[in-house]
Amino acid sequence: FENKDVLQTNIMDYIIPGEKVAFVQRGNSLEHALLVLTKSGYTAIPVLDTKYRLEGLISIPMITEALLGLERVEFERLEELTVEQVMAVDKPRLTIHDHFRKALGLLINHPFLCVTDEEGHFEGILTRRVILKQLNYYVDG
Amino acid sequence: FENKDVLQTNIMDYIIPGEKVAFVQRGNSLEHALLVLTKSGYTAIPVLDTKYRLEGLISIPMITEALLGLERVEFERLEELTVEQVMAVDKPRLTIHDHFRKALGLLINHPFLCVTDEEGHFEGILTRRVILKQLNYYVDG
Ligand SMILES: Nc1ncnc2c1ncn2[C@@H]1O[C@@H]2COP(=O)(O)O[C@H]3[C@@H](O)[C@H](n4cnc5c(N)ncnc54)O[C@@H]3COP(=O)(O)O[C@H]2[C@H]1O
Ligand SMILES: Nc1ncnc2c1ncn2[C@@H]1O[C@@H]2COP(=O)(O)O[C@H]3[C@@H](O)[C@H](n4cnc5c(N)ncnc54)O[C@@H]3COP(=O)(O)O[C@H]2[C@H]1O
Repeated sequence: FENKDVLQTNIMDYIIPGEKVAFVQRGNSLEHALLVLTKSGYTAIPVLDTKYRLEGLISIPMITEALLGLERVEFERLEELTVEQVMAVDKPRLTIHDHFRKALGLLINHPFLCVTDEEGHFEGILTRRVILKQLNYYVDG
Repeated sequence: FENKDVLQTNIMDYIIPGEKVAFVQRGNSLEHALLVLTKSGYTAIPVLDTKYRLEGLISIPMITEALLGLERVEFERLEELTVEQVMAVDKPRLTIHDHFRKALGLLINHPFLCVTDEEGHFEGILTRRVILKQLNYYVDG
């Protein structure tokens, strides 16, 4: 096992490409977003603009927390709110030139990272699953 | 970096102990479960019995998928269903004697693993975050 080698791996061979990534847009209602999340089976997905640039990400907890009333989650309010009112815009991202070393450090605290080109166009995502699989292969043969 | 060393690490120093883990019981309504999930901020948590033995786990996607109608997620049905009707009982688990080698292989496909003693009593959970942190330390110093 040569640790220097695995950390210098470029991320691009391991990302889930953009066309396979479920996403929503900032203007969508939370009802639409929750339907996309439910049908895709994922708990968090990227938010893209109409030109496929990355804007942020939205998760089911962000939605349910926004609807949390005094006694229950008020799902009847799903139609009233939009993605842009609850999405996160401050998550760290990777670019197409980054390597596993940077990805691994960030994946400690984030289940996936969005990858963009230099213009901010969305390229895909790098997930914890993919890096764990590679580390498992390198460390355990 | 000595890969043999890190994989032989016993998991017990790294688990989130049971008393810090959010959980629900099989007889709870999905409404109660979704409230616990929302307040804890987690997307999936263990299901324990009244003697704190591990029964399975429940996630937000399992709940929303159970409520998915033809056109929308039917949240009004949350009170009608219980945790035991949607929870997963077949997820792999670890015991207090296991090491990182086994945990790493399983965490490729599972965000966290429940840990039990030999009698099936819940001890805590081992998360992807914890193992990524350890691997990052060993591989990158
Ligand atoms: N349909 C499916 N088939 C097989 N396994 C599934 C699955 N859905 C979820 N999982 C498993 O559950 C983990 C957590 O999924 P979650 O949706 O919370 O968290 C996901 C989700 O937020 C996002 N993600 C992954 N693939 C995506 C995609 N194609 N489109 C949008 N977001 C995606 O990246 C996070 C981490 O993904 P990761 O693969 O590391 O980890 C996944 C994977 O191990
Ligand atoms: N309150 C918080 N503070 C800081 N970071 C937070 C957080 N809530 C979530 N995260 C971050 O988001 C990741 C995914 O959380 P999720 O709830 O989907 O997935 C979680 C959740 O299903 C479960 N889990 C973690 N801690 C738990 C706890 N104390 N009780 C019950 N379940 C827990 O294990 C999964 C993986 O956890 P992991 O730590 O690897 O990964 C966590 C962590 O990196």
